[in-house]
Amino acid sequence: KFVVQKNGNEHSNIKNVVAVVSGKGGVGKSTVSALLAVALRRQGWKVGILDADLTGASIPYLFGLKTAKLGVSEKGLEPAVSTLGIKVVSIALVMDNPENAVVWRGPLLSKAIEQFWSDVHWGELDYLVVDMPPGTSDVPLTVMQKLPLKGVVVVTSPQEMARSVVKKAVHMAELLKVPVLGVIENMSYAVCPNCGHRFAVFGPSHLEEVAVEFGTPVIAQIPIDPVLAELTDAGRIEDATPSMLDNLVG
Amino acid sequence: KFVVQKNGNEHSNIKNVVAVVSGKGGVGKSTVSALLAVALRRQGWKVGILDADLTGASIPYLFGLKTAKLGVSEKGLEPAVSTLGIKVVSIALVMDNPENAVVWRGPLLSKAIEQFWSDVHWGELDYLVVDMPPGTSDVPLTVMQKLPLKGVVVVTSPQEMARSVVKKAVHMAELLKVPVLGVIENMSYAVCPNCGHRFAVFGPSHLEEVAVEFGTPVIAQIPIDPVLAELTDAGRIEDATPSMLDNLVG
Ligand SMILES: Nc1ncnc2c1ncn2[C@@H]1O[C@H](COP(=O)(O)OP(=O)(O)O)[C@@H](O)[C@H]1O
Ligand SMILES: Nc1ncnc2c1ncn2[C@@H]1O[C@H](COP(=O)(O)OP(=O)(O)O)[C@@H](O)[C@H]1O
Ligand SMILES: [Zn+2]
Repeated sequence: KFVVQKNGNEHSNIKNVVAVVSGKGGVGKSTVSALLAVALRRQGWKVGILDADLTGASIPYLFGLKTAKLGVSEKGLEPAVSTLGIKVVSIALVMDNPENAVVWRGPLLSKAIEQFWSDVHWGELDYLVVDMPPGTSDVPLTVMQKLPLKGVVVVTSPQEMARSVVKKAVHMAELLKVPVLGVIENMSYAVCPNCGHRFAVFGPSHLEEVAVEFGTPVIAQIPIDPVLAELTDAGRIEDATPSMLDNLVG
Repeated sequence: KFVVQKNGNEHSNIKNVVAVVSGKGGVGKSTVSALLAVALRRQGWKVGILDADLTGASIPYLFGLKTAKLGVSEKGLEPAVSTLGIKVVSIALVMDNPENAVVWRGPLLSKAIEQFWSDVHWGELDYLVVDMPPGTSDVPLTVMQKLPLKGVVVVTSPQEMARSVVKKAVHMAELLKVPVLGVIENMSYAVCPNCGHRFAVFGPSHLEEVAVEFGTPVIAQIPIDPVLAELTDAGRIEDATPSMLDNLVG
């Protein structure tokens, strides 16, 4: 049941596979996955991002790659490559009509991800960030079973019950026998452009208590940021400023 | 195909049925449905709210009615009644295990709503607000077909493409031969608690252009409000302040 395709494409060597999960859609998981990849790349690591999230097909768009296709070489499927050199593979890039994607059930998606794992020529990568389908149901779980994960990052929002999201993510990670590397709380606070005051827009966050209860460190708390929203809308995530990337990686 | 149960419960007389829809979950549609009901009630109208949204079972909770059940009398099913006298009926109130609700498909949900329409003793109501399942797919459409609607209210968020949401809602309303009464943009801006500055947290809203293009008035723009978030978390929506309810009703 837990068959992990440890040997990926034979021309590839991927050191760390990190899965990014969330409790539900709309908390910014894809945006945060992309920011993680950009932050790692800016530190000089070789980075890839695998988009397994069929809602919104946003990863290629975020990197300005919406018309890109996967190439083919004698070494396998060739990823699209972003301006900064991040290798991007998305389920969306192989579909003629991404709108049909939403009818893909868990098994079909996991099979596709398994295929990507063994057929994509990623080459040498220090990190592969994997943007999972939203939620903590069987769908992301079966996708994660197909990959040799180093760990799981959980994206939460103060609008939801972080405790139940983290609890389920911890449970999923235990089933997969990997650690939860930490929690990133997105849209955690706003910063007034007039006076600089930081305030919690959705009321107080109880994330610290949750982090202590489950032993999951808080990696970062990202504010609601109109500039970040503009970058995502424009497909220019690689123009993320240092302050957007701070704390995301050690 | 469009069989509308115009005659509801024989002991009831409902003047205006208003459906509330959204493009996707998480934009605050249930919160806004509840605020609409409270705003109308505060004006003195007789108000009911019918919760057809299986995600989150939030309507009873918002009104502090999470342990309420529907009663039975010789006139039909008796709604739960809120502190302010709003009659509340929710699919969640008739389920033993609301978590099973998410497997209800469109036809099962529409049948249940049709049942509620004919069996619930609403009595005399000026307004019945109906909180629809999220999205603009067949699921909310088939539910709406079962009710004699006066009109549709669309809840949007600046985080999504309002134009495509409103376009689909207008199309749904045309199929149902009812008007789109207007659009409510939720989480439209934030107000700095320090200096009072209002700012668009998700970048500029293009709602005015959308409203003009489709002839759908902008009913209101509700800010991200930590006090509102606290009220919803505490199940005390009826403590909404006048500023939260302003503009929602004429
Ligand atoms: N910190 C943030 N500040 C402002 N907007 C954000 C932020 N994070 C995400 N968004 C916006 O919120 C929306 C949802 O983000 P997305 O990453 O697609 O969520 P998910 O993958 O969880 O469904 C997008 O329009 C994105 O631009
Ligand atoms: N204007 C607002 N300000 C702050 N929090 C809000 C606002 N509107 C909704 N929320 C919060 O956002 C979350 C989602 O709202 P909900 O009404 O359940 O959305 P939907 O019905 O669209 O799924 C809830 O936790 C709610 O308290
Ligand atoms: Zn300020």
